[in-house]
Amino acid sequence: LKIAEMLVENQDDLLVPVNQVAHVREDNKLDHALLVLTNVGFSVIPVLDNQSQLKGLISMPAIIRAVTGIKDIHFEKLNEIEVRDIMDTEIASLREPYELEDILHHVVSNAFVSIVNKEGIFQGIITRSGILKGTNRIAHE
Amino acid sequence: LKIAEMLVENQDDLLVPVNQVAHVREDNKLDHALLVLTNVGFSVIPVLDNQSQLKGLISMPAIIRAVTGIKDIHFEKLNEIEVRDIMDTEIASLREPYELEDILHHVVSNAFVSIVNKEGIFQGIITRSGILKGTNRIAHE
Ligand SMILES: Nc1ncnc2c1ncn2[C@@H]1O[C@@H]2COP(=O)(O)O[C@H]3[C@@H](O)[C@H](n4cnc5c(N)ncnc54)O[C@@H]3COP(=O)(O)O[C@H]2[C@H]1O
Ligand SMILES: Nc1ncnc2c1ncn2[C@@H]1O[C@@H]2COP(=O)(O)O[C@H]3[C@@H](O)[C@H](n4cnc5c(N)ncnc54)O[C@@H]3COP(=O)(O)O[C@H]2[C@H]1O
Repeated sequence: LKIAEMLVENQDDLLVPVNQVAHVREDNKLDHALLVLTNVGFSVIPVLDNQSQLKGLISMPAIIRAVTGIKDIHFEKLNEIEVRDIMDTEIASLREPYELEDILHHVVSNAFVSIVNKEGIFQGIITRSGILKGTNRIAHE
Repeated sequence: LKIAEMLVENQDDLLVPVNQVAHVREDNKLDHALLVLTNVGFSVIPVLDNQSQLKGLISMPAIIRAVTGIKDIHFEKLNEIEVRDIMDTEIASLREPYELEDILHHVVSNAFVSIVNKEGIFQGIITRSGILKGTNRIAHE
């Protein structure tokens, strides 16, 4: 896909590596996950297991919904439920080696794409910002 | 900016009109805002005043931070604080008539751009999805 490759420069810089990606563990409780999301400010972050495999995605609306009853939000239940019970398991992800074309396809409907290696170990994410920064530089020439 | 105009087809379809945009009023209390955000699932939404002027942006992390103390989250305080007290007033917005070039500039660092008319009345938003859908169609030809 020549246009795509022309549009996005510096493909090596695209990956936000795992050590820069905010994430939680699937066995964390929701109060911990809520605190992480509140502190980092990202709306959706990956969920990993204890072997660094990608298991799901967690967001604040999902957490609040999990403790919302008919009349009230039951915040005291946050330390009773684990992330794995409510995480979204439908993840936009690609296994290495990936094509830029697949990234572009995913970011049309997903704010970021998760990257795993051949063994399924989480490597990092590629974000819409990363793609748009590369594209905008070309568009301004 | 010829490349930009070539890249994004159907510019008339880009605007998500005001009646399709989830928003809250600046005099709403935080418990109402939290409920709206939980129900619609969007991470950040516009805040309007009673004359439909754009006043700010509200997100869940901002709401949770506003009631988080040293040791605990004080959820009971949600009905004591108004949206206007904590909303983000730094808004990526454009006044009509706007150039596509300005939209492209904004979406590099903002997930959406808010559009207001000459009188400052909120008209709707343009999202990264909208831009990327138009771009991807071209890139696949
Ligand atoms: N702390 C910050 N500093 C500067 N700009 C910020 C920011 N937090 C958010 N933004 C801006 O808001 C966009 C949407 O962020 P959101 O958290 O909803 O959605 C994010 C989040 O769900 C995820 N993400 C990005 N970076 C992450 C990281 N380091 N760790 C975990 N998740 C990340 O990827 C999505 C898309 O990110 P993208 O950069 O394309 O788009 C970001 C970026 O343009
Ligand atoms: N209900 C849903 N159905 C389908 N896809 C969904 C969805 N909710 C979120 N997404 C996907 O996740 C992206 C990030 O959504 P977020 O709510 O963080 O960030 C959103 C949200 O802050 C705002 N936004 C979008 N549509 C909105 C609306 N109708 N009302 C209020 N805010 C909206 O613009 C940002 C960027 O939106 P964008 O569409 O580019 O990107 C969306 C879209 O690709």
